[in-house]
Amino acid sequence: MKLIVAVVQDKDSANLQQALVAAKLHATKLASTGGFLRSGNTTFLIGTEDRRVDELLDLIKQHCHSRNQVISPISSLDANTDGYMMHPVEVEVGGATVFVLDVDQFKHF
Amino acid sequence: MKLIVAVVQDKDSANLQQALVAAKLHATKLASTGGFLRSGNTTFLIGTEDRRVDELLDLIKQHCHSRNQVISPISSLDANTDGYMMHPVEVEVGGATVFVLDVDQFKHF
Amino acid sequence: MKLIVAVVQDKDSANLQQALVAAKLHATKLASTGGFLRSGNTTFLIGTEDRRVDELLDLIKQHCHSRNQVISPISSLDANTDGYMMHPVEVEVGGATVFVLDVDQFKHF
Ligand SMILES: Nc1ncnc2c1ncn2[C@@H]1O[C@@H]2COP(=O)(O)O[C@H]3[C@@H](O)[C@H](n4cnc5c(N)ncnc54)O[C@@H]3COP(=O)(O)O[C@H]2[C@H]1O
Ligand SMILES: Nc1ncnc2c1ncn2[C@@H]1O[C@@H]2COP(=O)(O)O[C@H]3[C@@H](O)[C@H](n4cnc5c(N)ncnc54)O[C@@H]3COP(=O)(O)O[C@H]2[C@H]1O
Ligand SMILES: Nc1ncnc2c1ncn2[C@@H]1O[C@@H]2COP(=O)(O)O[C@H]3[C@@H](O)[C@H](n4cnc5c(N)ncnc54)O[C@@H]3COP(=O)(O)O[C@H]2[C@H]1O
Repeated sequence: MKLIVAVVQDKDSANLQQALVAAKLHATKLASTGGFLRSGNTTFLIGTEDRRVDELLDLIKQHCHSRNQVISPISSLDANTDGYMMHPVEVEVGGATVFVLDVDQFKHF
Repeated sequence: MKLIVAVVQDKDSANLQQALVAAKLHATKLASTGGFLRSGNTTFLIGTEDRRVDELLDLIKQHCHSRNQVISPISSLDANTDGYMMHPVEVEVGGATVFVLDVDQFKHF
Repeated sequence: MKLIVAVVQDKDSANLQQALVAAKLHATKLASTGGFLRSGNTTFLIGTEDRRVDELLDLIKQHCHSRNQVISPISSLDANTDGYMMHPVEVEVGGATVFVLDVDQFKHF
């Protein structure tokens, strides 16, 4: 059993959720926020047997897309990035950031 | 030290929380959503010493109950389940889905 | 690769976030609730290479401070604590509660 923690963009969250349901991969969703852009994103918790981890990673890759996001100057960022941030900057936000964790015990009551 | 991730129904969350406090088991609560029914539920994060894991699992089992939930036809589900979903369907939602994770280091500042 | 789960007080969350950005430590934030005081706090998920874990722990320690919080009598707590809770009680809330988890696989799509 592994627990997959996947941070994805809100725009892909509904598609991913539907694909998980269709594949009978059980999941829980948490509303989250990006540390850098501070905009909303979605964190999925997905527990699955070891033998389905690759299938799940493929599914995430297929349904979650990277996008460029333009960020306007953010005055609250660290002072030493001022020069860099004076003009709107384009940042590439990946489709998914995924951590696969070992599960010591799994229980379903 | 283990970190327990437990997804429980909102209806049981207050009872479980009270039981954890009484047992001096420290915990953090996150609002979450079920991948399938898309309704709100609660995800507890509970760090505890290895020797209290069984006690904690018993406590969760005792305070979290499975319930049947009727779901009305959901048109947004995968097209190929249409015939199955045309009528209201009863789904059994378990009391708790629990992952026990190993903790490499624990710090309390 | 390790995944750090850090529960911190809301008051320190913005400072910690800024420090993480400046140190180019990538993170995701979740709104959470304390099991005992039931007030809001913040749970950070921070994936980082093994060699930066100590730097990250120092950074969390530096930016997250313990505070005393006065709690008024809470009638909903377990009946047998009544005598103890009749008068306002001061509780020390730590700066951060931190779990370092091993990561089996990391993917960025
Ligand atoms: N200090 C910095 N300086 C310059 N650019 C920076 C930066 N920190 C992040 N970025 C860029 O901004 C994008 C959005 O980051 P954010 O933290 O809002 O949103 C992140 C965060 O919520 C999560 N995430 C990424 N890596 C993570 C990690 N190691 N641990 C926890 N969460 C992570 O995934 C979202 C997308 O990340 P992704 O890497 O694809 O895309 C990132 C990255 O390209
Ligand atoms: N392996 C896992 N990883 C992460 N989180 C997990 C998980 N297994 C369960 N959960 C979480 O626990 C809730 C209850 O799951 P349970 O399996 O008891 O009860 C489930 C199950 O009986 C049923 N169900 C879930 N997925 C299904 C599917 N693809 N097809 C048919 N029934 C499904 O619907 C109930 C509610 O599911 P929902 O997703 O709304 O809510 C789930 C989800 O939030
Ligand atoms: N092992 C663990 N697993 C998961 N999350 C954990 C954890 N230990 C701490 N946390 C999280 O960190 C917050 C601060 O905990 P701390 O132990 O510093 O500060 C705690 C502690 O000093 C005290 N406390 C907690 N439970 C208690 C109990 N049963 N009896 C007496 N005091 C308690 O109240 C403060 C606030 O607790 P609260 O639960 O509201 O908020 C907690 C909780 O959200």
